[in-house]
Amino acid sequence: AVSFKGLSKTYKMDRVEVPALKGVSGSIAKAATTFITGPSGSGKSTLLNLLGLLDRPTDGEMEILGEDVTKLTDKQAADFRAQHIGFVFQSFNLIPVLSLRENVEFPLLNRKMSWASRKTRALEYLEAVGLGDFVDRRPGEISGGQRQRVAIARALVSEPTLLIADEPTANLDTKTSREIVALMDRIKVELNTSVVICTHDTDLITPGSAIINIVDGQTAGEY
Amino acid sequence: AVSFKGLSKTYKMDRVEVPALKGVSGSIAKAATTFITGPSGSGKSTLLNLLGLLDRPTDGEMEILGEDVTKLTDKQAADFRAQHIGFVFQSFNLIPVLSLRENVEFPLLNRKMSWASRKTRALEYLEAVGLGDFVDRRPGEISGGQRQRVAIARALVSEPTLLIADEPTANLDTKTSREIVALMDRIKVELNTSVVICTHDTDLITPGSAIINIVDGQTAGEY
Ligand SMILES: Nc1ncnc2c1ncn2[C@@H]1O[C@H](COP(=O)(O)OP(=O)(O)OP(=O)(O)O)[C@@H](O)[C@H]1O
Ligand SMILES: Nc1ncnc2c1ncn2[C@@H]1O[C@H](COP(=O)(O)OP(=O)(O)OP(=O)(O)O)[C@@H](O)[C@H]1O
Ligand SMILES: [Mg+2]
Ligand SMILES: [Mg+2]
Repeated sequence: AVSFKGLSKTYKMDRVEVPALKGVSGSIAKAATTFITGPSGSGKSTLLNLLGLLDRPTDGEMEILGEDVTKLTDKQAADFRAQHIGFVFQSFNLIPVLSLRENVEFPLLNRKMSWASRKTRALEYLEAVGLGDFVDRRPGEISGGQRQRVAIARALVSEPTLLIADEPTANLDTKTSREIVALMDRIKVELNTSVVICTHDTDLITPGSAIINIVDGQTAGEY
Repeated sequence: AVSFKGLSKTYKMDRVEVPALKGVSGSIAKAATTFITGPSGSGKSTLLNLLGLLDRPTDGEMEILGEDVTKLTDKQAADFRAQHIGFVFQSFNLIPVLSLRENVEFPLLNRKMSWASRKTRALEYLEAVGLGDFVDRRPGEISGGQRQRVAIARALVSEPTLLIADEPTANLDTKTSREIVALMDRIKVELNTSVVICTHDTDLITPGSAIINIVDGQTAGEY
């Protein structure tokens, strides 16, 4: 579903340049789950932001779902992302003034759907992550792990072709973490979604899965 | 160091009341590490906020370092907290416009210390969490796990008598997580600090430690 070659990202700051990603190559298989692992600060979120078209590489090529994305304009990239990609952010990025239901409906606003069907689908996904009783609360009125699950529901609600999850279970207990990974697995099987999960919890990695290990901005063999 | 009896917290919202904590009793031993565990949404952060004097209970009694804290005014509670307590927030709460060093110096601003010694100590603790090279960056210019470590350094810098850490390793890889817990252990031994760590990662729990398990707002036996 995704292939990338020589992908680099250097953050340019006032006085110094930070080479966060130094020429990584790899691929994400269609309708399969790929795990991204590596130490804190190694470049995982940077890679995920490039795969999710949230940022542009400094160098390198990337093809997503057959499209050469390095050639897209900002507007085309934004449209492509809205169409095909669901992203769970490491810091959730929920909108504080909207209810959980409104937060999860958000990605559906630019789709040809009735108001009623958007609401139904948002409730369905909040239910799927165990938050059916909290739909009218705001992000500030729930727990850390509950906020994490709202971010997950929001990424799934548009039933994306490519799901990118940056440490989606960091704030969850073991039982809930397994339920979340099982949910993403079901989505993969039922909707042919390609799933990318970045995690520090090696117990979550299903045996036989593809693993991309990032150390100091480069791909490295597995531990 | 801390003992509490019948501690309750009900969040009052427009139309509904949420009994997040329903009469919990227990204690935190001096110069020892106590772990707080339990499922997502069970009431752990709520309990930690009460122990850290960040919030008031709806009912119950609590004594911290010999002081009956339920009798304190808001101003007295804030002073007590600044004097004795260090808190690592589940969502970090860093100040985006300040550098990492300024963020970590912040708790020292109301202390009788020279500008130079505050700076030295902030750098010392940033070094201790592996961020010595990043001191002039801002929170938005580092990784998620690096932000988590800044929050930890900031909680330790005032060398508190009571350290409360709400899921301090959620965004850290295994190796870095162990270094952080070892650092908190050293602080406990060298400074007689009483340490409370809330975590979903049961591998971090040192054998023989005290564990308070919270399920659905009440203390429950260990798994
Ligand atoms: N400000 C609030 N208003 C209303 N309800 C709240 C508020 N904050 C938390 N809650 C609710 O209180 C319960 C306990 O929340 P708490 O944050 O203590 O859970 P937790 O054990 O820390 O969970 P997690 O492991 O997900 O961080 C949850 O059901 C949550 O939805
Ligand atoms: N906006 C930025 N400006 C400058 N440097 C940055 C910026 N964002 C990240 N970095 C740096 O780039 C490197 C990689 O960051 P990244 O967020 O990709 O790490 P990560 O692997 O996701 O880490 P973690 O596991 O802690 O989340 C880090 O050293 C970080 O400090
Ligand atoms: Mg990251
Ligand atoms: Mg919590």
